[in-house]
Amino acid sequence: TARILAITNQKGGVGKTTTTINLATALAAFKKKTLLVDLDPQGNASTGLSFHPQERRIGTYEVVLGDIDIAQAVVTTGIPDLWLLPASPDLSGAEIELVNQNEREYRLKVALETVMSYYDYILIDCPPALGLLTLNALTTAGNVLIPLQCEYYALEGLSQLIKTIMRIRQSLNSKLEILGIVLTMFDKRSGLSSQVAEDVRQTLSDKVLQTVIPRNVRVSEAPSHGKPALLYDINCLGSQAYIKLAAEILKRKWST
Amino acid sequence: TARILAITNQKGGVGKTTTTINLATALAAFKKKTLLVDLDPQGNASTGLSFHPQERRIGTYEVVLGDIDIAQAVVTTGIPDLWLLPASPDLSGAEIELVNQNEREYRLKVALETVMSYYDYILIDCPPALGLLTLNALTTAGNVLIPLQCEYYALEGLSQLIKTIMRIRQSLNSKLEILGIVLTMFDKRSGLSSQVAEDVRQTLSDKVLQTVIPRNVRVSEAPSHGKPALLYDINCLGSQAYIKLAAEILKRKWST
Ligand SMILES: Nc1ncnc2c1ncn2[C@@H]1O[C@H](COP(=O)(O)OP(=O)(O)OP(=O)(O)O)[C@@H](O)[C@H]1O
Ligand SMILES: Nc1ncnc2c1ncn2[C@@H]1O[C@H](COP(=O)(O)OP(=O)(O)OP(=O)(O)O)[C@@H](O)[C@H]1O
Ligand SMILES: [Mg+2]
Ligand SMILES: [Mg+2]
Repeated sequence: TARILAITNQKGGVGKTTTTINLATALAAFKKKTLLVDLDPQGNASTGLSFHPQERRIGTYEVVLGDIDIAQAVVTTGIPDLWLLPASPDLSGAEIELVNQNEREYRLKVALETVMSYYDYILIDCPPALGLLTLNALTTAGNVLIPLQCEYYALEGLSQLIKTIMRIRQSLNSKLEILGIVLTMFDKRSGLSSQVAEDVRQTLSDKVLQTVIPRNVRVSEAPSHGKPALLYDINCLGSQAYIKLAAEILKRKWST
Repeated sequence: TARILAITNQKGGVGKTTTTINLATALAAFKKKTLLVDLDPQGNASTGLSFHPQERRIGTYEVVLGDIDIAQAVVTTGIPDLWLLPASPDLSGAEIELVNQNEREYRLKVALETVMSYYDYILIDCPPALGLLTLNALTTAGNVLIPLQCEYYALEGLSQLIKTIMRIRQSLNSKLEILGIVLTMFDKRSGLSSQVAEDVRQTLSDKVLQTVIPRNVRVSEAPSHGKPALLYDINCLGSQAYIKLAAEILKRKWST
């Protein structure tokens, strides 16, 4: 049955979407059947794979809040072994609409149950908040990957995030574990980057993955071509780092 | 009476907090009495001014959802003419709690009414979402400043944001206007930055402010010292740009 990974951090702009798209593409390249779930109303993961959310009619919203079967909403991406559950425009109203729903924290989990056996990996891209959409991802997933930009505010938010994950493990999902923290947009010329990286490794030691994703302009150019960095420029430092990240993640101990 | 400015963009990590802190400090330097309201549960604006949200007992949450008078929650910052309404830990639950409240969109507006006459400018730092907290900021403010990182995903989200602002102007706040869009973390060596800047100026022409904020490592170092960039290093390119931004904003036509 599928290993489900929530990629989350309430700090904005730390590389959640970029990590979700490129890690999913790398896992597919390793011949793992992978589903990417776009749970962010911005729909950046969908856009990054050439599916513009404004053009979608059905997606994550209709599956989580409507009564569409997930199999009807999932699309192929043109990349072998990679499928996408795209964001649709109504997802931006979902946070408020979920509040008064029954089983509001488990809607995504229930929706995904029917396809669990079909995929090897399911990756969920989360919005920059600790609201009900992210909560749904954290009750569905067995594992969490935390992209961490090597900047001061990002470090500040980490303890709040870890506290939230522990609380969810105690109340809503006892098997939830942190698979790891991946340092993103690392700039070896910047003292701040090295300082933050050192602080995190000191406090969280082996939870911090060995693979570090460098700041690399080719990575930020890829979305404007609707492609993962791995397809836009496989040889750039960013793509090579995401391939290494996938290899490291495949070897790690997962909670299932 | 005070001019109220909401600084918002649902895209994460585009420089909302950095712009709010440094613009507020520059306005105070121009002898304008300025209040910074931290409406983001992450509390980065509070941290950037040396007020760690986890240590606060009362702040924006208690004013918007509790029954604390705003005058009791506002603190001095040590910077002449700059005051802060800090975030407090409970703000992370506010989005969900607001849903079932009366007048849920107007709670901040009502709270600020009692102090409007005391300040020249009130700047509101918003979370990276178009939820009820941001909605409160957009019903309270007469003007919106949109920080825009010169990257592809940030550009994608701009039309969704402008659509939301138009909708709020029609239904909840008829005087709401876009004061301007400020380009942030501009890297003149990057083709992507220049491309995005050109695209935005083409489509939104004079809504895009002349002042561009360059990517500048001193700006990202300042928060770890609990200071605005203007105090950490007044001579760096980032600080100079924020001073120019304040001068440009003071000259623009405001909706009151
Ligand atoms: N390794 C990298 N090198 C250069 N740019 C990067 C890298 N990773 C991400 N970016 C760029 O940084 C910006 C933020 O990344 P991204 O949108 O993936 O973060 P996010 O955490 O998903 O943001 P949000 O909080 O809005 O969901 C994007 O414009 C992206 O293209
Ligand atoms: N001009 C700049 N040059 C270099 N770094 C910057 C600049 N402006 C902001 N930063 C850094 O970029 C990161 C994102 O900025 P900031 O936190 O202000 O964005 P935000 O939009 O408030 O994020 P969020 O969506 O999480 O609220 C921070 O680490 C900040 O220090
Ligand atoms: Mg994202
Ligand atoms: Mg912020």
